[in-house]
Amino acid sequence: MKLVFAIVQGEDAGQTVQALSGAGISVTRFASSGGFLQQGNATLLIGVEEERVGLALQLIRENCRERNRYLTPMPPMVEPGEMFMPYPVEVQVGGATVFVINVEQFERL
Amino acid sequence: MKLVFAIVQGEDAGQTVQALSGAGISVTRFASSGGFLQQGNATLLIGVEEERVGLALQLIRENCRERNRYLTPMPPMVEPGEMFMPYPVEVQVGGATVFVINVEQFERL
Amino acid sequence: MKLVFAIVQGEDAGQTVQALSGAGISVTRFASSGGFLQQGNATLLIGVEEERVGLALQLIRENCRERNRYLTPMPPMVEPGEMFMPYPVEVQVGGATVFVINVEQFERL
Ligand SMILES: Nc1ncnc2c1ncn2[C@@H]1O[C@@H]2COP(=O)(O)O[C@H]3[C@@H](O)[C@H](n4cnc5c(N)ncnc54)O[C@@H]3COP(=O)(O)O[C@H]2[C@H]1O
Ligand SMILES: Nc1ncnc2c1ncn2[C@@H]1O[C@@H]2COP(=O)(O)O[C@H]3[C@@H](O)[C@H](n4cnc5c(N)ncnc54)O[C@@H]3COP(=O)(O)O[C@H]2[C@H]1O
Ligand SMILES: Nc1ncnc2c1ncn2[C@@H]1O[C@@H]2COP(=O)(O)O[C@H]3[C@@H](O)[C@H](n4cnc5c(N)ncnc54)O[C@@H]3COP(=O)(O)O[C@H]2[C@H]1O
Repeated sequence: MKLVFAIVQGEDAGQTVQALSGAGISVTRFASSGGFLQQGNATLLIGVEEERVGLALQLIRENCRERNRYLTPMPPMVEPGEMFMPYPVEVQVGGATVFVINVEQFERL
Repeated sequence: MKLVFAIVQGEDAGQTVQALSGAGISVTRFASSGGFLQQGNATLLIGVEEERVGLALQLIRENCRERNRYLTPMPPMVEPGEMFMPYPVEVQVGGATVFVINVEQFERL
Repeated sequence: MKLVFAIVQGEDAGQTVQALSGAGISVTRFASSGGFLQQGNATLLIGVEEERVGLALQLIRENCRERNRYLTPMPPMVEPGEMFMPYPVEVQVGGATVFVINVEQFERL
């Protein structure tokens, strides 16, 4: 048994969960947020047999896509009379960031 | 040190946390939701010495119970004039789903 | 690649995330709550190369501090006419509780 942590964008979480459930792969979902953009995203916790990890990753890849997000930089301290026009900076956010961890013991209690 | 992830039903989370705390086992609790039923549940993160993992699992087993939940199927596309009476489908949800993982390093900073 | 779980106090979470991002260490943040005090805290999930785990722990140590919290004990069942004046009990809460776990596979999908 392996435990997969997949951090995905909020827009892709619903369909990714459905694709996994449809293939009989159980998922638990958490609301989370990214450290850099300080925007909400979703983290999926997936316990799956070793021989089905490949299928789980494939379903995540097929249901998550890259997007451009905008980060509005914090205005610096401006002198009176000066104008600060923050231009939003475009940041590319990937489809999914995935960590696979070994499970020593799995129980249904 | 081992890290235990226990996904439990919301109704059982409070008393399970109290039972663990009462035995001196620390717990951190997260709101989560199940992928299949799309209903809220709770995930407990428990860092515990290897020789007390058995006690933690026993306290989880004693405080979490199986329940029947109802899933109302999504109505299919119906033709005009047709009626769709979704009968809720009964789904059994277990007491707790538990993953035990090895911890390489533990620090109190 | 290692996965670091750091449970920190809510007041320290923002600056800890910024310190990590500033050092180019990515972080995902979750709202969580402590089992004993039943008060909100924050859990940081940090995937980081093995040789930078030390830097991540140092930044956590520098940005999280110990605080005293007050736990108001639950009033016992009092007899009519008896008064129960709960004295809040002072509890010391540490800066951060940190678990480091080995990652078998890391993917950006
Ligand atoms: N210090 C920095 N300087 C410049 N650009 C930076 C940066 N940190 C992040 N970025 C960029 O911003 C995007 C959003 O990062 P955020 O931390 O909000 O949201 C992240 C975070 O929540 C999570 N994540 C990614 N790598 C992680 C890791 N190693 N550990 C924990 N969470 C991670 O996945 C989300 C998307 O990450 P992704 O890499 O696709 O996309 C990232 C990356 O392209
Ligand atoms: N391997 C795993 N990895 C990550 N999280 C896991 C997991 N196994 C269980 N969980 C978590 O525990 C909850 C209860 O699972 P349980 O198997 O007792 O009870 C399940 C099971 O009896 C049934 N079920 C789940 N997936 C199904 C499927 N594809 N087909 C038919 N029944 C399903 O529905 C109940 C509720 O499932 P739901 O997903 O809403 O909620 C799940 C999910 O949040
Ligand atoms: N092994 C572990 N596994 C999972 N999560 C862990 C953990 N150790 C600590 N945590 C998390 O970190 C928070 C702060 O723990 P700390 O030990 O600094 O500070 C603790 C500790 O000083 C004290 N405490 C905890 N359990 C106790 C108990 N059974 N008896 C007496 N004092 C307790 O109360 C403070 C707040 O505890 P609380 O549970 O509300 O909140 C905890 C919990 O959310």
